[in-house]
Amino acid sequence: DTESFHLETTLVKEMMIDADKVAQVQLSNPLEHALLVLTKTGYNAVPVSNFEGKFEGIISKSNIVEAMFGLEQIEVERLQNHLVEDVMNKKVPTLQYDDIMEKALHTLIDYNFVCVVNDEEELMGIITRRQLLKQFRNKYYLD
Amino acid sequence: DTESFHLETTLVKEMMIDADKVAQVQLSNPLEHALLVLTKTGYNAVPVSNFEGKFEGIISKSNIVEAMFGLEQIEVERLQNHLVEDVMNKKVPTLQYDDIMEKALHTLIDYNFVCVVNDEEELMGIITRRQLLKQFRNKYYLD
Ligand SMILES: Nc1ncnc2c1ncn2[C@@H]1O[C@@H]2COP(=O)(O)O[C@H]3[C@@H](O)[C@H](n4cnc5c(N)ncnc54)O[C@@H]3COP(=O)(O)O[C@H]2[C@H]1O
Ligand SMILES: Nc1ncnc2c1ncn2[C@@H]1O[C@@H]2COP(=O)(O)O[C@H]3[C@@H](O)[C@H](n4cnc5c(N)ncnc54)O[C@@H]3COP(=O)(O)O[C@H]2[C@H]1O
Repeated sequence: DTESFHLETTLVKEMMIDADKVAQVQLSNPLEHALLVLTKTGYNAVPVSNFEGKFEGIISKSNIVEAMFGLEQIEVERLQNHLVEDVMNKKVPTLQYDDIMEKALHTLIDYNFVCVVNDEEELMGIITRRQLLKQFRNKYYLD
Repeated sequence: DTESFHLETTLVKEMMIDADKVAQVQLSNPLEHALLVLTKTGYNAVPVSNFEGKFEGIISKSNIVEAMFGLEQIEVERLQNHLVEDVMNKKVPTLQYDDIMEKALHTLIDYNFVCVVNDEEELMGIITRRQLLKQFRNKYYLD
């Protein structure tokens, strides 16, 4: 219901894509598995969790491709010998479950999506740029 | 000047990133070169032009990674033997130079960026989701 979308009152938890619909990988997965998930879904980057379900960061096709570029040529065996944990990006912004969407807008200016976590740092879902742009489009036609 | 941003009056050519600041590759480049450009810039996808400067489509890390996956294992020699033209995506939406930004909003719901072309199909620039989100943020604080 677009009427009720307001940046300062809509909560992140009301808009997010739930974790069960988010493609993710584990810290201890080999890079080959992560590349397969990214290729099958078509996404450029997905969240990473540990074996307890705690959010750890993001892994992207860029991270994996860069790891494969050796000094002289592409070193494919790096895919089998390296883990997600070795190349992922751990320093990414997150949102809290009960943040307002205004905070999401600030983060999404510089990121394609942002992960939403609860007090125990577990991944609850993600908010994407597409979701926000759809709300702006709907609001534009209603006003 | 954010005061003058209105979806129905601001023209695409007023907002776009000019072609001379856009990373691009050529149809006839080997995939290895395209992957290097994507890795060095950090972008997930860039525009492709032909030798006459005509816009041809987009190439992404996904296109290249998928081309490298052979039946059994990653076939690195495909990077040297295949060209941008063999794996790129030719069916992508474009905007005309004098379209209004409202049209850009519709396209950017489903794409990270959109290419802007002139009457001779030459690449004039790109419009990105970041640019649009920045305008929405600025408008939000002004209203
Ligand atoms: N398999 C697919 N089906 C339909 N559309 C697709 C798609 N893959 C990409 N797109 C379109 O391309 C945009 C950019 O995708 P990208 O993979 O760079 O960047 C994506 C991806 O890294 C991540 N993402 C989106 N949905 C996800 C999910 N269910 N699980 C994990 N990551 C997701 O969030 C980023 C932004 O997503 P957003 O929807 O704003 O924007 C997406 C969406 O509009
Ligand atoms: N080297 C870099 N420096 C600073 N920020 C960076 C960056 N690489 C990526 N980002 C950030 O990540 C977002 C997604 O980048 P992505 O490569 O998926 O997707 C990018 C990329 O495929 C393309 N793009 C952006 N600027 C470009 C340029 N100058 N030349 C060619 N392609 C460009 O447009 C898409 C959307 O760009 P947008 O700015 O909305 O959104 C960018 C930007 O906020």
